[in-house]
Amino acid sequence: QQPIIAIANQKGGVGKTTIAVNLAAGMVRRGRRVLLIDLDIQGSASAILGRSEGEPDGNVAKCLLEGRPLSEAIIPTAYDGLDLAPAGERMAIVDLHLASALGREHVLARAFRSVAIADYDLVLLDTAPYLGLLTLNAIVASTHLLVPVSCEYLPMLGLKLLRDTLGSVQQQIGIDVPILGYVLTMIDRRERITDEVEAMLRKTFGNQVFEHGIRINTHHKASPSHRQTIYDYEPAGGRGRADFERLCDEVEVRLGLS
Amino acid sequence: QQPIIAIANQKGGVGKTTIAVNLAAGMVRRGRRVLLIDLDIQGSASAILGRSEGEPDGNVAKCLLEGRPLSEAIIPTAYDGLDLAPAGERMAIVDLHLASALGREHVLARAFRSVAIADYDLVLLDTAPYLGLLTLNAIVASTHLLVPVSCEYLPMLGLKLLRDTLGSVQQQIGIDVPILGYVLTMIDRRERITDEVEAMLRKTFGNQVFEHGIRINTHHKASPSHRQTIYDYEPAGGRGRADFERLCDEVEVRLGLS
Ligand SMILES: Nc1ncnc2c1ncn2[C@@H]1O[C@H](COP(=O)(O)OP(=O)(O)OP(=O)(O)O)[C@@H](O)[C@H]1O
Ligand SMILES: Nc1ncnc2c1ncn2[C@@H]1O[C@H](COP(=O)(O)OP(=O)(O)OP(=O)(O)O)[C@@H](O)[C@H]1O
Ligand SMILES: [Mg+2]
Ligand SMILES: [Mg+2]
Repeated sequence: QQPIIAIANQKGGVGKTTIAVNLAAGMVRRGRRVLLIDLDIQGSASAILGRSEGEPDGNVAKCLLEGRPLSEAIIPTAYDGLDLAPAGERMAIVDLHLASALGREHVLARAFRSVAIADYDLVLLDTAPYLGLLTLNAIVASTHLLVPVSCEYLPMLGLKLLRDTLGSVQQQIGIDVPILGYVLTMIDRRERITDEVEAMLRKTFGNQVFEHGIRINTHHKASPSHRQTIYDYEPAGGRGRADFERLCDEVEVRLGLS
Repeated sequence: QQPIIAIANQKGGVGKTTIAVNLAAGMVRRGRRVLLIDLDIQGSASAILGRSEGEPDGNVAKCLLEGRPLSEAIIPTAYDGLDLAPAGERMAIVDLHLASALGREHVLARAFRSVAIADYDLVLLDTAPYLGLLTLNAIVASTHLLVPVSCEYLPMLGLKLLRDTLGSVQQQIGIDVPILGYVLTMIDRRERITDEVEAMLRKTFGNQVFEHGIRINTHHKASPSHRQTIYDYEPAGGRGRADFERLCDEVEVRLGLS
């Protein structure tokens, strides 16, 4: 089975979507076929990579609400080898809808068993900043978790809640999803809090913290408005591209991919 | 009735908690009695203003789950005149619990009718980055909405979803909560995207956009780790304090308070 990585942290604005989109682009540039599934009601990843006009016929919300195969939600993107399953506007009611489903934490995992995702080397799940049923479904359906943490105090605090939730998923549902690692984001060495947070993180989680992170970079703020990944927005040799090349390297090592 | 302001934007990390905590502190310094209610499962506001050791006996989750009066959740803070209703660890299950309540969008509004909040001049609600039932309850229970928007592209996109949700609340529940205004946050004039986002926002929402916003400021990243508001963390004359003084001025004008 291919790796299915859920990019999750219920703290808002830590860089989940930025990592999901650019990691996907980096892996595609290495010749891998990647599927990015947008499970956030905001549809940030869909806004960057999806079609600019109108809602696509198929989307994740429609498949989950109407029990349709996930393959109907998958569309190509401007990047060869990178496909997207966009969120869909009705995503806001999916959580409530899942609440009454049988085996409600496994709805997404069941949808994955269909042929839809077999063709991909890697599947990435972008999740909402909320540990509701849909994000729990993403955790249960994934093989690994990647946890972005921005170099600030409040995001650090949120990690306890995430770990407690993973503990309940293990105890009550019997699924133990390994953490691929914690990735530091918005690293700004001019600020003392960056070094403090990094030191705390490495002390608490040891080598579960990725060696390299993503530096603060205005290109990451601007590239989404051009519907581009960092690889298209920045010229060769840019800092953002370098950060994501290193991230791809380390993800490959941790997954045991060559 | 006193103003009840819900600080809401389902986009994560735009500065909701930072505004909730420091606006509360600024208003208390003007002699107003303020209650801050933490409705975010992350409990960021509770982490800054609440007791450092252990979970308080009463909290919002407990009151909503067990039907207890909200007054049991209210605790004093280190700031005279500022009380807090902390979130509570069981907040994560409140959304699912609300799903089966009668009049489920009005549970919080009903809890407010008890004597608990009558003693305050101003009530602030910090909400989660998610438009689930609890945040809908906050919107329905409030008299005004304050919407922080950080100067980036993806947060701008999220505004459409928020306005669509407010439209549904009006049509389906019959409650029309006025927007007190949109507040620009993390303003960094060195970045071109700041001017672009501000121009787009003012063009779209006109004078619903506050004249002054909150500038990017490392003190806002650090003050939460010291469990302090910006007024304690920064010396007199600091930029953060100046920004919140102007914000308090403009909130008072828009509420018609003298
Ligand atoms: N390294 C970076 N440097 C500067 N800005 C960044 C960086 N990474 C992300 N951003 C910007 O910060 C904002 C938050 O990032 P992003 O939307 O990826 O976070 P998120 O965790 O997906 O948010 P949400 O919790 O709302 O889903 C975005 O506007 C993004 O463009
Ligand atoms: N003006 C600012 N300058 C610099 N950093 C800021 C500013 N305002 C907030 N921050 C920092 O940015 C991060 C996000 O802010 P905050 O937690 O207040 O946002 P939020 O919208 O409440 O997030 P969530 O969606 O997770 O509830 C925090 O670490 C905070 O300390
Ligand atoms: Mg996101
Ligand atoms: Mg918050």
